[in-house]
Amino acid sequence: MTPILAIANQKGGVGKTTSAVNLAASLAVAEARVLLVDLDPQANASTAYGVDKRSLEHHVYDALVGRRMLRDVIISTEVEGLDLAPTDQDLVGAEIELVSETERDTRLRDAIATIADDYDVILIDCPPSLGLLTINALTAATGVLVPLQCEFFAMEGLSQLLGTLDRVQATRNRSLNLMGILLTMFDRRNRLSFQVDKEIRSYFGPVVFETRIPRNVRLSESPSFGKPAILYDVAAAGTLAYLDLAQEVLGRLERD
Amino acid sequence: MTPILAIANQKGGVGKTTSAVNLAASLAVAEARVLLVDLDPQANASTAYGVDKRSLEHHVYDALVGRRMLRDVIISTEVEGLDLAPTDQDLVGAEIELVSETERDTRLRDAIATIADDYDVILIDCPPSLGLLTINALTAATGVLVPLQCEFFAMEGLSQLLGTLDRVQATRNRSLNLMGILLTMFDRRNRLSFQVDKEIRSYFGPVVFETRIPRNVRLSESPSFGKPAILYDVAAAGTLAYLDLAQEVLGRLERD
Ligand SMILES: Nc1ncnc2c1ncn2[C@@H]1O[C@H](COP(=O)(O)OP(=O)(O)OP(=O)(O)O)[C@@H](O)[C@H]1O
Ligand SMILES: Nc1ncnc2c1ncn2[C@@H]1O[C@H](COP(=O)(O)OP(=O)(O)OP(=O)(O)O)[C@@H](O)[C@H]1O
Ligand SMILES: [Mg+2]
Ligand SMILES: [Mg+2]
Repeated sequence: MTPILAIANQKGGVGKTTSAVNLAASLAVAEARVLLVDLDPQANASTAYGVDKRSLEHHVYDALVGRRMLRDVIISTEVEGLDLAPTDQDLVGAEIELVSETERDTRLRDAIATIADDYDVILIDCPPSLGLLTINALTAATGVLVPLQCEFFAMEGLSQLLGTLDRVQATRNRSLNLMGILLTMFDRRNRLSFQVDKEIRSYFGPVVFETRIPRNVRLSESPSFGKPAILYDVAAAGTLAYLDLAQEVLGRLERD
Repeated sequence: MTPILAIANQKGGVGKTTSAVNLAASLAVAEARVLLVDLDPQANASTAYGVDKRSLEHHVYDALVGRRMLRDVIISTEVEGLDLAPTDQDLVGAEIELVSETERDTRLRDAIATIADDYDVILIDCPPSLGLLTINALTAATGVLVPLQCEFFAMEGLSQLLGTLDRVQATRNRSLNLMGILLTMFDRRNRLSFQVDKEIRSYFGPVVFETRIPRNVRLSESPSFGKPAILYDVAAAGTLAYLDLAQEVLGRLERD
């Protein structure tokens, strides 16, 4: 069964897209066949791979509402071994359109099932909410990777997120597990970063990835060139951290 | 007519809550009678004022679904002249519960109308999405203040947000205007910050506030003490920037 990882956290701006984009590229560099699904109407993951949203004929929305097969939406990227299911802003409409439909929660799971065997790992970038799109991702996923910014508000939202994971696991997807919590934007100059690190590790233990993503401007510059960090600045601290994370993720996938 | 400002941007983590919380306090310090409405199910604005969500008997959700008058939900804060309409996580349910109701977009507008005369300014902290809660805020508002992080992804989302403002103005709320764009988390050490500043000001001109909010750790520490920055560290760069912003906002309100 191909592992499907939802990169999720309803708190905004914690590094979901940056993690999805750079982990996907790092896994592909480690020889895995990877698919990245952009499930956020902001379409930041699509932009990060240089996709011109106006030029897309079909995208994730068409696969969710059943107009297209997911296979017909998928495109290749500059990174060997990495495919992308891009999105555009129309995806905002899916939340309202699917609410009264049957099987509204399992649309993505069924769409991904048609192509899962073509890949070794599938990643899903989620929007900053616990609405229908994120519920679709959690219902389709085998595991959840939770990026956590080293900030006070980000910690506040964790219990709400973990409560939602429990509910989805109990009612829609028994095999869903918390694959790991990833500390992001860790800033050595900032006492708060060390406090969050200490508190989260003492509370969650080994669920927290050893890899910590440092605050690194190269990670926020690379999307403007339509490239993941590994193609923009291979020696940057942020790039190396995501390469380390890919190794840790592969280790956890083998263990499970 | 009491000015009602929606602090909105669907991009996550751009400083909506930090701006709502600290602008509200700064306006109150400038002798305005202020109400802050927390319309985000994350309830970060409520936390920033030390509200214990478990102790709330009623909150914004009750006023939106018509179970309570907004007046019965409002509490005072440590800041003289500033009241708060707090929320808790149940607000997540409002998006799903209201979708099939009549007048789902005007619930907040009608609730605020019952208490507007008690205040000189009303601020609404919005969640990171363009769903029903944000549409309610834009329908109730007289103006929108858009916090914009000095980052590439944040700029990307601006056209989507401005498109939504136009649609709400055309179909639900003719008097809605873009009160201003506020540059947040400006980091002097980071070239990207200067690029975003230059690009946004040349494109949007005087709509962009002269006040720029610097990246300042005191702004991210103060919520963990349940206080706005002005009660936590009155001389911090972030605190002073929001005091400047309050003066600029008052100037724009007088002009209109
Ligand atoms: N480690 C990092 N160092 C520096 N900047 C970062 C880092 N990670 C992310 N960023 C920047 O911070 C901002 C927020 O990150 P990102 O957009 O990935 O978060 P998100 O959780 O996907 O946001 P949203 O909730 O809007 O989907 C972006 O501008 C991004 O470029
Ligand atoms: N000027 C600043 N300097 C330093 N940190 C800041 C600044 N503004 C906000 N922050 C911190 O950045 C994070 C994001 O800010 P905030 O939560 O206010 O954004 P938001 O747009 O309300 O997020 P969401 O989309 O989740 O509602 C928070 O942890 C906050 O403390
Ligand atoms: Mg994102
Ligand atoms: Mg917020």
